[in-house]
Amino acid sequence: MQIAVLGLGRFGIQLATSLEEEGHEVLAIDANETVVQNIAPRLTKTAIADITDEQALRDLGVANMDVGVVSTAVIEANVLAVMNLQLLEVPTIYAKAQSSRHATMLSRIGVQRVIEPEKEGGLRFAHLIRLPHAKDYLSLSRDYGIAIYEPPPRLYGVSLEQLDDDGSTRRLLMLVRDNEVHVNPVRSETIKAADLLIFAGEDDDLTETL
Amino acid sequence: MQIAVLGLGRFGIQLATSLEEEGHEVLAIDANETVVQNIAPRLTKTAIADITDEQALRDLGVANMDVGVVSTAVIEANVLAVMNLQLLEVPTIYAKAQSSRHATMLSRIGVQRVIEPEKEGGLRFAHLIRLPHAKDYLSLSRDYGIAIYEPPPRLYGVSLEQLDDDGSTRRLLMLVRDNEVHVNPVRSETIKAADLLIFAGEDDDLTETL
Ligand SMILES: Nc1ncnc2c1ncn2[C@@H]1O[C@H](COP(=O)(O)OP(=O)(O)OP(=O)(O)O)[C@@H](O)[C@H]1O
Ligand SMILES: Nc1ncnc2c1ncn2[C@@H]1O[C@H](COP(=O)(O)OP(=O)(O)OP(=O)(O)O)[C@@H](O)[C@H]1O
Repeated sequence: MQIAVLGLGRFGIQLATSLEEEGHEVLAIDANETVVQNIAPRLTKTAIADITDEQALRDLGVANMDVGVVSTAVIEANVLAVMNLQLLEVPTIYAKAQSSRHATMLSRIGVQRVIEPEKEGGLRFAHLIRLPHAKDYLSLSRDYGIAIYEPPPRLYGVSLEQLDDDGSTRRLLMLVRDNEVHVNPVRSETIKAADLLIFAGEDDDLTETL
Repeated sequence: MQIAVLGLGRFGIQLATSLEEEGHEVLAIDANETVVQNIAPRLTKTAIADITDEQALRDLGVANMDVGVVSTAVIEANVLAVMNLQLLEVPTIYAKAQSSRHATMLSRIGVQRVIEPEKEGGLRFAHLIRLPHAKDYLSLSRDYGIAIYEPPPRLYGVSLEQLDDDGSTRRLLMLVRDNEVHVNPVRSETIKAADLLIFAGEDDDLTETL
């Protein structure tokens, strides 16, 4: 896909570099020359432009792109940039919001996905705080989720079946070893350092010590 | 747990409110009076203080807390606040970083977990961009993940077994309906609006249209 990233704060920079690593064609735009110079070595196509300037975006070929992501925080520039993408008829438009009010406004003007990384990070970390060995967490419902665990050293060499607990909703879904994912791993398998254990369960059960 | 949140930006505010909703005792601190006044109605314990002032934190009882989270962006205040938490012997210290260099610095001075919400959000959204119906995504390895799908209307009434594809690594792990999670759901079950489908698979297979 051809994707324009408008605004290169921390979110925009990570998004642009990850998308390019995944094989997409990325055009990364920012008005700040220093910002663009710093990231230019890591990206194929960058440009210094004001994203509130429709003609500037047109000159850069943004009208031909599949997706536009507006990733500046400043509300006025952000909303004007969204409107420019619509004028350029970019079919898919996503934007970062800096508050719930801003998020609602963006949805109303037709942004298909609104991202609030700080808010989502705060929600996710509130779950992670209760899971000392968890590396990451995905919420599935109000009180149920998936947690990725790095096993503590005392579990090395312990078999997976010793982790099972019939009284608990916690279930081992997968084992990740050497970047390979094993779904419903064999219970006699023993845990190694650098393994990742993927559990699903009610949040309270996920907090149980392994 | 008793948790002190130092710095009430978007991340800190969401973290403090989510932790309190989960039943923890939260003390939310910021130097900016307006910020604290705005959030005070939503939280039990808030305080106006400079987190770089060790005595101020001591007076607030932070030394008795289980966890301290430093969630300001400004590097100097952030690092000084971490050091204060260490002087107050708070056993578990987490902090938000605003760059990889800042993150490395924090790990070196003993912060047990470093959070970079904008960077993590950028990584996650780079995956989500390729998954039009996905609501959220969790990366398990370099090219394998778990995606939460909201089924499009054309799938309402379709049975789950029609989603299976033996040529693909994509597998349906769970169905979420009415806030209840069903692991390995019965394949004859039919999809309803408001269901969530939880798939695991290689990223390329997750992009296949349902
Ligand atoms: N009109 C504009 N045209 C182009 N770039 C812009 C414009 N307005 C702001 N930017 C750029 O957007 C970038 C990100 O904006 P800002 O720093 O406000 O967001 P942020 O919320 O701090 O980002 P993040 O949280 O992702 O780090 C900055 O590099 C800035 O130069
Ligand atoms: N020394 C300090 N003592 C107390 N609070 C502080 C101090 N320094 C900064 N803060 C507070 O930290 C809060 C968040 O800081 P800042 O806005 O720099 O972070 P941010 O990265 O924009 O946050 P977010 O991305 O989570 O919205 C602000 O409300 C600010 O008042």
